[in-house]
Amino acid sequence: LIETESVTKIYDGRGVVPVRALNKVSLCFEPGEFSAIVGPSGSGKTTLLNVLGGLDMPEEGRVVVDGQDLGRMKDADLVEFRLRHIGFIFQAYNLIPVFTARENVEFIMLLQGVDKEERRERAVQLLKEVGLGDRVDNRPNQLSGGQQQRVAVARALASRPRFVLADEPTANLDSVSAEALLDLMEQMNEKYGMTFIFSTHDARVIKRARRVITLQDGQVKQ
Amino acid sequence: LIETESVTKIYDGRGVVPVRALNKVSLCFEPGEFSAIVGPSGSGKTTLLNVLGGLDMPEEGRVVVDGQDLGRMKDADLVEFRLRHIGFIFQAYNLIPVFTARENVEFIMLLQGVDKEERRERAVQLLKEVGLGDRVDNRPNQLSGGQQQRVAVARALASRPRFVLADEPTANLDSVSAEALLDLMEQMNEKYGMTFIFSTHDARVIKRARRVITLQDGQVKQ
Ligand SMILES: Nc1ncnc2c1ncn2[C@@H]1O[C@H](COP(=O)(O)OP(=O)(O)OP(=O)(O)O)[C@@H](O)[C@H]1O
Ligand SMILES: Nc1ncnc2c1ncn2[C@@H]1O[C@H](COP(=O)(O)OP(=O)(O)OP(=O)(O)O)[C@@H](O)[C@H]1O
Ligand SMILES: [Mg+2]
Ligand SMILES: [Mg+2]
Repeated sequence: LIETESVTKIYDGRGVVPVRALNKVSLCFEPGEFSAIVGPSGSGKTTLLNVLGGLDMPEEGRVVVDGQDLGRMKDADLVEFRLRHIGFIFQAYNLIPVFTARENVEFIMLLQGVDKEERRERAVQLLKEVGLGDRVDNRPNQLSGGQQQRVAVARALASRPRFVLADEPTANLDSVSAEALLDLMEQMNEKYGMTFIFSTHDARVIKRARRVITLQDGQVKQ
Repeated sequence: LIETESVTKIYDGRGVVPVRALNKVSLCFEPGEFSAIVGPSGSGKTTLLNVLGGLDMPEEGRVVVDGQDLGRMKDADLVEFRLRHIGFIFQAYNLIPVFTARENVEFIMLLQGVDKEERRERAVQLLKEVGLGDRVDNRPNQLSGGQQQRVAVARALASRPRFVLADEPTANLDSVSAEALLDLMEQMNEKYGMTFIFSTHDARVIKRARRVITLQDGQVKQ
């Protein structure tokens, strides 16, 4: 279960007008959901995902994941919790430039203590599934935009987290690649019960989502 | 006139299999075109745009822009030529992190020697047109993904180049923002005769293109 209880997030920079990125957002997600958060550019989708994943703390309200209030956890426990339970696909990918595609995908499993053979097999398997089986030894700057995006997807899925927070995972993909990715995610949702929460503008993703949540100016539109 | 004559681009990294990103590509674009290059992720779209804009040199063949063979120009002349004539919207935006949105948009005009008042007016005007009129003093890390993308678009258009090479300019935009951007580009195409060459997966862009060129595995599919 993931819940946000009346969450408000305000960005207050020096010399610029404060931005209310989320305004009293209350949502709950059940185990095994396959849901899309949609809304205009700037409406708060990335901020919502960041708050759900404990990457950002709200100014008001709280976020509860599996009974744990993320705002009350010690830093070290929050890091451990994210490592064990949450897979994140970033809008800008955030790949490690000095690692190859395979090393990027293995990295989280390494931190989780997964054994070496198992890590390598899973990484190569997932990279094959996203169509990059022949590019595993390339670094990010040797890959196209959409290829980098697929490495970011493989990395989040390889650690088999309980919750996947996917920020625009298909933005740079052609339809064939996007549909293949969605097939893979649906399979993992069914086979492992992984909960998928997408932030997206992509009609192809929205079409597959079992539930669609609309954000506008930081608020949920019912 | 922009032409590629039997252009081949090969990436030859250490320890990895060479990749033929473009294979004998011959294309020509007339002044005032509004054309889209489409194709699967990894098919060579970004590479083609980089070669058209003189950001990357082919291993075989040549690129001729307005009668100038880009491969035979001295570095300093090529830099000047790009500054004067080519506007580039990068797939990963490449905004300057320490500059505000307005400063990012003004930067190219500054290099071109446009006067201070004129630069500021054009920058603010263009940022308004892409829906960021109230965010001109924010830096990129204070903006959403789609907002950063729109700053990158405004920057390329503000200098009113003769050719705009736009690499997936709508990937992170909702439909309202994407359509508004396409309206703006169509207006500049008609009003100033600017040539637009898009690399895209986006059906909304393809729908508006007057010509569509398909790439697959680095080759043009006729
Ligand atoms: N520096 C490099 N070293 C090795 N291969 C590269 C390099 N840069 C690009 N490539 C490869 O060249 C091919 C074409 O890349 P390009 O970026 O042009 O594709 P694209 O059509 O823009 O893809 P996308 O839609 O994913 O952005 C890809 O297979 C890519 O991995
Ligand atoms: N560090 C920050 N400082 C100020 N404002 C910020 C900051 N980070 C985000 N914002 C603002 O918060 C609002 C919501 O941002 P968010 O990234 O969640 O939008 P989004 O829905 O993901 O947009 P997109 O579809 O363009 O990715 C935007 O107006 C954005 O500019
Ligand atoms: Mg976002
Ligand atoms: Mg590309």
